[in-house]
Amino acid sequence: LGPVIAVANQKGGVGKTTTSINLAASLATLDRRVLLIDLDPQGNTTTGLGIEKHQVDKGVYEVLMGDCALADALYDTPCEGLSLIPASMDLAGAEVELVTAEGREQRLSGAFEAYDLQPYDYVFIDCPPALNLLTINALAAIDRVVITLQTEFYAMEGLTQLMDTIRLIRGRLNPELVVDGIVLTMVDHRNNLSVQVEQEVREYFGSQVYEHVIPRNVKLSEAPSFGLPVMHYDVSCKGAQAYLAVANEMLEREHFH
Amino acid sequence: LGPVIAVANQKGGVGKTTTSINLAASLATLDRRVLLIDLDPQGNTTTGLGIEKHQVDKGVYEVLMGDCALADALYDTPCEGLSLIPASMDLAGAEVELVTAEGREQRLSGAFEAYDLQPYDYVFIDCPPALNLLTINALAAIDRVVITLQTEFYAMEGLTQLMDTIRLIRGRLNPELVVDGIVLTMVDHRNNLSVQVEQEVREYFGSQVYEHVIPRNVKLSEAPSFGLPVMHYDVSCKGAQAYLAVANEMLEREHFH
Ligand SMILES: Nc1ncnc2c1ncn2[C@@H]1O[C@H](COP(=O)(O)OP(=O)(O)OP(=O)(O)O)[C@@H](O)[C@H]1O
Ligand SMILES: Nc1ncnc2c1ncn2[C@@H]1O[C@H](COP(=O)(O)OP(=O)(O)OP(=O)(O)O)[C@@H](O)[C@H]1O
Ligand SMILES: [Mg+2]
Ligand SMILES: [Mg+2]
Repeated sequence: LGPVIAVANQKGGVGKTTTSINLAASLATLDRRVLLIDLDPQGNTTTGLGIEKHQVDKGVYEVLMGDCALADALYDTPCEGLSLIPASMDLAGAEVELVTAEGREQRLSGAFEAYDLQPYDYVFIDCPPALNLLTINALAAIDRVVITLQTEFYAMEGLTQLMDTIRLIRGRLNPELVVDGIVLTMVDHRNNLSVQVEQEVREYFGSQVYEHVIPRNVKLSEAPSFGLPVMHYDVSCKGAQAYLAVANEMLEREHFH
Repeated sequence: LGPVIAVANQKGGVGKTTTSINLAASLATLDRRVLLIDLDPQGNTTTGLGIEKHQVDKGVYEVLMGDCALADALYDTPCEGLSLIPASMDLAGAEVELVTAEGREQRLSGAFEAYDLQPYDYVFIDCPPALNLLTINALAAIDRVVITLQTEFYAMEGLTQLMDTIRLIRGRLNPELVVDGIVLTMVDHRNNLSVQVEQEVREYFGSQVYEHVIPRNVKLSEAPSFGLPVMHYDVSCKGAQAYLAVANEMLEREHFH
């Protein structure tokens, strides 16, 4: 089984869903077999791939509650080589239900152990904008975490809290957990603040920051309204090219790790 | 006591904090006495007004846990007429602690009853990006809710879930709760998707949508790095003018309700 990777950051609106869909789809375009899991009750990854949340009867909620195995919750997507475990409407209640559940932080890792994820070269998990039990379930179950960082002042602020939480989970639940890297999103080189934040992040985090960045590109926000990853909507646009470059960089970085 | 207003939307990064700070500060500039409460563990409202989260010893967490009264958690801000009840680092643990607490959904409304909010014409609450117990505490304690909506595809998706939750809280916890209005944020009239989303929202929600919109304006994202509301950073910029216009519209709308 290839690496299991969460895309996380408790700051809202920083490109977690856009990165989950388009990085997963880029790797599928590069002939990898990829599984994507929507762990956010908003269900944007599910809708962004053209699946109607209300019509999902077996999704990640049922997996977390032990009502079905991962294998029973697989959906096809418009992208060849990419399968999805969607969010259903019930996921909105999962957080409160998990607090008093047995092994509440390791329900997802338990589901992974019970299921042979063998067919996949990569598994991605889109996380909600919170350091809550859903995100902790993801951090406890994965090998690597990709942090999406919008080049804005508020986005920098939450980074320390996120890194502290990752260290905490590594110590208590998942000793293998490493930071895969930081992907800068919605970068606009005409905007001084964006340039300044990028410089500070690169100075502070060095080679943990992906060289390729994701520029602000309207095609990225149009594609989900058609239920398509961006390379199936407009492969020549800057957004699609950027995610393909980040996917290739991820493959190269693995080579040297 | 004037109206208590929450700024809410579980979708992340849609301008809740930016609207909480700048709408509250605009009303203070218009000679109202305003209290702002930071109910988001990220503490962006606290930082955006120049207060260091780590140095807060009595904030909204202590109020929710009954360790201190609202009056003990008041901080001054750079804006005359605007006081803040900040988020402290402990707020990150509040969600899990509240689940098993007595009267977990009405801790904030209880604190309001115990404290004479008399000195304030307006109270604003900045909510986290989730329909969790912190947001439910806000919805149970307020008179009105302002929904900030980014003109993007994903932002539309969460609106039904939010309206359903508001209806649920009105039925169970707070019969007075009304939607004050929808404020459109980060609007860019050169971008077709933004124009299209605005049109759809106005068709669907009619007069519930504020006439004045908040345009995308880099000064709005620069101001918090100086700990200032935008009208104290650059009063002539489009962002400052837009929030003053929305504040004035809020005053007019009250007149007719
Ligand atoms: N590079 C980009 N260029 C332009 N728009 C983008 C880009 N990346 C994301 N967006 C848009 O910005 C908004 C926020 O992105 P997205 O929803 O992926 O963030 P998120 O971190 O998953 O948000 P949440 O915290 O709510 O889960 C969306 O409307 C998305 O379409
Ligand atoms: N009108 C605007 N023009 C330009 N930038 C904006 C505007 N409004 C907000 N921003 C920036 O966009 C980002 C998201 O805004 P903000 O943090 O206020 O959203 P939020 O809904 O409070 O996010 P969260 O869900 O994480 O609490 C911030 O970096 C902010 O500075
Ligand atoms: Mg998302
Ligand atoms: Mg906020």
